[in-house]
Amino acid sequence: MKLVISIVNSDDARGLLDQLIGRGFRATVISTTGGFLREGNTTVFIGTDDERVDEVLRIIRQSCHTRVQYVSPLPPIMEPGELYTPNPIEVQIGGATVFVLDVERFEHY
Amino acid sequence: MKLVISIVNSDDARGLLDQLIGRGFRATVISTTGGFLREGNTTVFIGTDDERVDEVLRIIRQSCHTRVQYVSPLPPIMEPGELYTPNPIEVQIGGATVFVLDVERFEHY
Amino acid sequence: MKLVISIVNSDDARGLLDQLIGRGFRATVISTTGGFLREGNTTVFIGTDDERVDEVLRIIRQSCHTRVQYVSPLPPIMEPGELYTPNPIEVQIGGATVFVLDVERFEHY
Ligand SMILES: Nc1ncnc2c1ncn2[C@@H]1O[C@@H]2COP(=O)(O)O[C@H]3[C@@H](O)[C@H](n4cnc5c(N)ncnc54)O[C@@H]3COP(=O)(O)O[C@H]2[C@H]1O
Ligand SMILES: Nc1ncnc2c1ncn2[C@@H]1O[C@@H]2COP(=O)(O)O[C@H]3[C@@H](O)[C@H](n4cnc5c(N)ncnc54)O[C@@H]3COP(=O)(O)O[C@H]2[C@H]1O
Ligand SMILES: Nc1ncnc2c1ncn2[C@@H]1O[C@@H]2COP(=O)(O)O[C@H]3[C@@H](O)[C@H](n4cnc5c(N)ncnc54)O[C@@H]3COP(=O)(O)O[C@H]2[C@H]1O
Repeated sequence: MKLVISIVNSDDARGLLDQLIGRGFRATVISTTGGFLREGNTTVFIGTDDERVDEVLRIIRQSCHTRVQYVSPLPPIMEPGELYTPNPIEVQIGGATVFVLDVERFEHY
Repeated sequence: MKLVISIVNSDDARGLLDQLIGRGFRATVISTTGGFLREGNTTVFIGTDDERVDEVLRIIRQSCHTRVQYVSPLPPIMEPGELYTPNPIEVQIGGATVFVLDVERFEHY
Repeated sequence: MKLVISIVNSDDARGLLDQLIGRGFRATVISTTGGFLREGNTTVFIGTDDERVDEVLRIIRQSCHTRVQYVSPLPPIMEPGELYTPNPIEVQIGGATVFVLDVERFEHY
């Protein structure tokens, strides 16, 4: 048994879940926040048999789309009178970041 | 050290926590959502010594009760004038779904 | 690859994230609740290379400060006319509780 933990863009979460559930996978969904952009995203936990992990990863890869987002960096601490003109930086947001962890024991009561 | 991750019905969470805390276990609680029913449930993280895992599992099994829930499937996309009469489906919701993961290193600062 | 799961006081979360992000670490943040105090706290997931785990732990230890909190125990069930004068108990809240888990497979799509 493996636990697949996937952090995805919230816009992709619904489509991802439809695909996973449609193929009989079970999933638990958490509303999370990205440490860098401080924006909401979605973390999905999928516990599945070892032999179905590749299929879960394929579904995630196909359901989640990389995108570019523009971010204004936070202004630095400034002296009075100083001007600050931020240059937006381009950040590539991955379709998904996925961790596969081994499950030592699985119980369903 | 093991990390026990248990997904339970939110109605059972308070009783489960009372039992765990009463026996000296520590727990962290997350409000989560089921991928299938899209309803709120509760995920509990319990880090504990290897020798206390069986006790944690017993407490979870005893605190969480299977139940049957009736779900109306989502209506399909329909043409104008079509009628849709959903037949509720019976879904058995487990008392708990539990993953036990090995913890390589534990620190408490 | 390791997954560092750190439960910290919400007051320390912002400073912790600034330190982690400033050094190029990636993090995902979850609003969680302590099982004992039933108060909000913050859980941070940091996936990182094996060789950078010590640095992550050092950052967590330095960013998170132990503190003492006073808690009024819940009143017991009482007979009419009984008086209850709670003695606040002192609870030491750790700077951080950290679990390091092995990641069998990591993918970034
Ligand atoms: N310290 C840093 N310095 C410079 N750029 C940084 C950075 N941290 C993140 N970024 C960039 O900003 C994007 C959004 O990161 P955020 O932390 O908001 O949101 C992240 C985070 O919530 C999660 N994530 C990614 N890698 C992670 C990891 N190793 N551990 C925990 N969470 C991770 O997935 C979301 C998307 O990450 P992704 O890598 O695709 O995309 C990242 C990356 O392109
Ligand atoms: N392997 C796993 N990985 C991650 N999380 C897991 C999991 N197994 C269970 N869970 C979590 O536990 C909740 C209860 O699952 P249970 O299997 O008892 O009860 C399930 C099951 O009887 C049924 N179900 C779930 N997924 C299904 C699917 N793909 N096809 C058919 N029935 C499904 O609906 C009930 C409620 O499911 P829901 O997703 O709303 O809520 C699930 C989900 O949040
Ligand atoms: N092994 C573990 N597994 C999962 N999560 C863990 C954990 N150890 C700590 N945590 C998380 O970290 C928070 C702070 O725990 P700490 O042990 O520093 O500080 C704790 C500890 O001093 C005390 N405490 C917790 N559980 C207790 C219990 N069963 N009996 C007596 N004191 C307890 O109350 C403080 C606040 O606890 P709270 O549960 O509200 O919040 C906890 C919990 O959310």
